[in-house]
Amino acid sequence: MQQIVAISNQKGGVGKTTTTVNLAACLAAAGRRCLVVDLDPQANATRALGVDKPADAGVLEILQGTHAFGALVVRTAWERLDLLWGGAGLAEIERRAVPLADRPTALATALTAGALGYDFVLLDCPPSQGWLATLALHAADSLIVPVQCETFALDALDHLLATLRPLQSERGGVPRVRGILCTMFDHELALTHDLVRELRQRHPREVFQTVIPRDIALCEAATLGQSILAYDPTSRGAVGYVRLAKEVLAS
Amino acid sequence: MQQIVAISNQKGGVGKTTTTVNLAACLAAAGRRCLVVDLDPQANATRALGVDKPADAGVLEILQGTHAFGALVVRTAWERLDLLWGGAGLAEIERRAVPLADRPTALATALTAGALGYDFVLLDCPPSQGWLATLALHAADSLIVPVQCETFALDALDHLLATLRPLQSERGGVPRVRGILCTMFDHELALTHDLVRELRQRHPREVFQTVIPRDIALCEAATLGQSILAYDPTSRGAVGYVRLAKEVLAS
Ligand SMILES: Nc1ncnc2c1ncn2[C@@H]1O[C@H](COP(=O)(O)OP(=O)(O)OP(=O)(O)O)[C@@H](O)[C@H]1O
Ligand SMILES: Nc1ncnc2c1ncn2[C@@H]1O[C@H](COP(=O)(O)OP(=O)(O)OP(=O)(O)O)[C@@H](O)[C@H]1O
Ligand SMILES: [Mg+2]
Ligand SMILES: [Mg+2]
Repeated sequence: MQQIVAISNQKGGVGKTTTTVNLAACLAAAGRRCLVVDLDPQANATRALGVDKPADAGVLEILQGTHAFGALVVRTAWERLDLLWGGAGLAEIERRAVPLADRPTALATALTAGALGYDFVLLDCPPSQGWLATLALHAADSLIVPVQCETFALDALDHLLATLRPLQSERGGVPRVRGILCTMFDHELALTHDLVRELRQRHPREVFQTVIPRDIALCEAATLGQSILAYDPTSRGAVGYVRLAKEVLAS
Repeated sequence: MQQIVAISNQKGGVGKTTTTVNLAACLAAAGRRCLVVDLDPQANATRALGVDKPADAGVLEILQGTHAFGALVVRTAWERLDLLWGGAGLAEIERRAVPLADRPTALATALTAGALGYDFVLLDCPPSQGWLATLALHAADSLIVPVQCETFALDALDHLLATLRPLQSERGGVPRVRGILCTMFDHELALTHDLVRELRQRHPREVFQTVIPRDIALCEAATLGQSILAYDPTSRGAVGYVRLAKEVLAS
């Protein structure tokens, strides 16, 4: 049963890309066929998976109907882990605000046709609520929301959940929030402990048991274009994402 | 001579809001009249300045012509530090991708008329290159680019500078990059030291001498809706932003 999961939070720098890439790597290592779809014009997930110069065409061209899905998906260096990037044109389109998302289900349609055979499709979302995020929310069955437990975290989460509700009514309860993930957890900070506690009180069913600790290995791995499993499988970051993958597989 | 400075970087979570709010506070403390314009639909700068429930109308209504600039600017709790927020409607507009920025100079025009009397107008930009960022780039004389020296930092910067060049040609060299600011500097991380060094080599004239250290006091201050000067003027974060203000005033 294929699962299309959007890794989503309009707040910037909370670990969406780090979570997409490393959760995908851990699911692939556990035997699941994974496709990462990089919906961010900044293409951080593409770089973090070591894909250096993809062809110019990507999701954008698939949505515009000029290229076929299968022609643009690339294998990464790891088994069962493939990537489809947004396309070089995405950044320019975002600037001109020409959304081509008068068809918000365009990505959903493309995935239905093109992404057969994957157990998991993970959508790395940009930090905004614009048209790219809308495409993701119309394509996903569920959401994982990374939350960095520092300032503004709870506001951003409330805002996301408020945005989600009308869409869920329209789409019959979909996408459901599969889980809220505490990321970059710094155990030395009192503020962080307070926020995690508050988060678990407000959303007892959604907050993952797994918490991803702050771990420089996660930055280093991405800089080298490797998943954390490839870079340092004994690091605290790797342990965290392996645990998350287990929790996701069990849910 | 009024200065309109956009605090801008399409990468998320690099310290744009923290820099806007605290640089404004330090400039105000140094006797300059400052206006913070919060262009992010998530209104983090508004919250970080302790402005709890502004009237629904904001920048959006000024651009739509339904409200006057002067009617919507609010005083903060600190002398010479005022705020104009984006407006409650901004988040919804971003979702519907109805940019109303077929007039990219709309904000520039509004500021020319409405922001007389301020020495500094600081524009807190959202983490995207969509229409809100475009409005900011057409309104600003200069840019401060906060850069968190971790993964993807240099890519994001190159991308921003590449975007800027055609606009600078069109606008006669404006906005110029007034400075690149290393934020959330964690002296324990080798990766960070390498990136800062690389940054200074690539952009010797633009990188500020001041580096803002990682300091939990900056998060705590924002959570309480206070500038770092009000919350903890002896903190390393406060010392950093005071130094930055001096560098900005001298440049
Ligand atoms: N657990 C962690 N420990 C240390 N650093 C981390 C961790 N998770 C992410 N990072 C680093 O923090 C920065 C932001 O993470 P990331 O790019 O994954 O966030 P994002 O939400 O995708 O950002 P954006 O909103 O710009 O897309 C990156 O430099 C990343 O390497
Ligand atoms: N020097 C610092 N030390 C510690 N924490 C910091 C520092 N600067 C910013 N932060 C914290 O890091 C997080 C991101 O900072 P901030 O919101 O200013 O970034 P941003 O670029 O405005 O994010 P966005 O792209 O979402 O607008 C916030 O929780 C903030 O309190
Ligand atoms: Mg990302
Ligand atoms: Mg911000």
